[in-house]
Amino acid sequence: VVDVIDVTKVYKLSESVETWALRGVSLSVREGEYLAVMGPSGHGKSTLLHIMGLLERPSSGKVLVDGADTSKLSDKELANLRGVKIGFVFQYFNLINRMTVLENIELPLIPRGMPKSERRRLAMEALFKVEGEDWFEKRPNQLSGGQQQRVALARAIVHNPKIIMADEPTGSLDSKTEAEILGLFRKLNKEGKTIVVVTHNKSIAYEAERIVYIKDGKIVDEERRI
Amino acid sequence: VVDVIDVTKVYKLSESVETWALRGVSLSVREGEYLAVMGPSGHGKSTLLHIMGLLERPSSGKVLVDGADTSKLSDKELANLRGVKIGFVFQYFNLINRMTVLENIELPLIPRGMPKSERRRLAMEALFKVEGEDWFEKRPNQLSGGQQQRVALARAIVHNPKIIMADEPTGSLDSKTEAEILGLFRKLNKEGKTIVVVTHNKSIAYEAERIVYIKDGKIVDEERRI
Ligand SMILES: Nc1ncnc2c1ncn2[C@@H]1O[C@H](COP(=O)(O)OP(=O)(O)OP(=O)(O)O)[C@@H](O)[C@H]1O
Ligand SMILES: Nc1ncnc2c1ncn2[C@@H]1O[C@H](COP(=O)(O)OP(=O)(O)OP(=O)(O)O)[C@@H](O)[C@H]1O
Ligand SMILES: [Mg+2]
Ligand SMILES: [Mg+2]
Repeated sequence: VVDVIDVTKVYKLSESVETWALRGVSLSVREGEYLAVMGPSGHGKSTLLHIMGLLERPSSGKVLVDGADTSKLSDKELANLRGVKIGFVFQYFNLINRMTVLENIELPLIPRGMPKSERRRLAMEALFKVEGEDWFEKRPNQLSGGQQQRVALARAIVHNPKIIMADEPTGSLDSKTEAEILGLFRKLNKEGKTIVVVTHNKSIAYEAERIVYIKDGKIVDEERRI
Repeated sequence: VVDVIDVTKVYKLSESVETWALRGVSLSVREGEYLAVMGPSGHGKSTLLHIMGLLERPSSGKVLVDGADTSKLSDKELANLRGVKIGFVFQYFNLINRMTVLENIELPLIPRGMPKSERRRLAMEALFKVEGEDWFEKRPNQLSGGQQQRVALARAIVHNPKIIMADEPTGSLDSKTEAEILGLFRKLNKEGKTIVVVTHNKSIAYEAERIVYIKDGKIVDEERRI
């Protein structure tokens, strides 16, 4: 469902200084697969997930979604494609403090032109799935770290995307809450959703059917659960 | 060195809605102690650390630093006391994106009125301690999550505070980098620094000589390493 073909990503910091975040990565994610991406801090996991999630473009190489070459799409077309097919949980949530929790979760539904009441209903449903219904009128900065993380996950699933990409989705959670969120991912995967999770945590990685290891911007190893 | 006496913290969300983050917490931290605070997501750990770190005032109860009652201090005096005695690592770092990494780390030294060259030298020294010297001219948003976390730790130790308080300091780090940071905390503790760490991670908690468990805004259990 997503094919990454020989992708590099270079950040130019000044005339003479560059950071190579990805140095030639190829990876194919099948529909309905549950994939984990692991690797040391600073080695390119978030960058790879942002490129697979169509949030950033590669410096070279291609990204195909359902076989279609995304390099040919305009920024607007890319945003549309992403808005329909992908749900993204950022490493630091990216919630908007001037909106309520419910309004944050409704955001992915806005381009769909549905009535406000329907949007609110679907957003509430997503919030229930992460057990956050009590917070619907709060602002994100009135929540704890782990509570914000769960709101970010609700926002990533509200529009029922085929693919869910999550960057360290349980980093701020205690083990009981983490187990509940992993249960939610397992349920979504059983419903046929494709799940890609970046994690430092082996116990989360072992939920996946395949683990890819990144080092210095390259895939260095792969492990499949039998 | 820090005494928390029957502290509560209530957040008033509207006329009729309140959240009790802390419901009567008493805790004494001895000088040079290494204390861990654990507990489920949303149960008051960050709130307790912010109150102990003099970043927020309790709704009731007292906080004593070296025996002095902080409720009698003005906001300015509280900020001075905090700036001298405490180094704080926030759960989401609180780095300033419009300044370089080095300028971020220099911040706690500004009130000291030392020459710029001395500030830069001490900031570079702190950055070396977290192995981030290559990033000194970067902006925080040009770093990975775990790299930002290490910069936040460098900023918390640059002014050589007696007490270091860290909220989930290794949540974004892989196990090797996490072990390096825990080694740094151990070294600081051996030098006589008082360390208070909030964590969800048992292996980090077991670095400490005492673990305090928080549930629903109260201390429910305590464990001492023999
Ligand atoms: N916007 C940016 N500008 C410049 N360099 C960047 C930018 N974003 C990331 N980098 C660099 O690219 C490299 C990879 O970063 P990335 O965020 O992908 O790592 P990561 O594996 O997610 O790390 P972590 O586990 O700490 O979150 C890092 O060295 C980082 O400093
Ligand atoms: N500024 C605020 N305004 C209103 N409520 C708040 C505010 N900050 C925290 N809270 C509430 O107080 C409670 C405790 O929050 P706190 O951040 O201390 O939890 P925590 O134990 O650190 O959680 P986590 O492990 O998820 O970081 C939560 O229910 C949260 O919603
Ligand atoms: Mg990352
Ligand atoms: Mg917290």
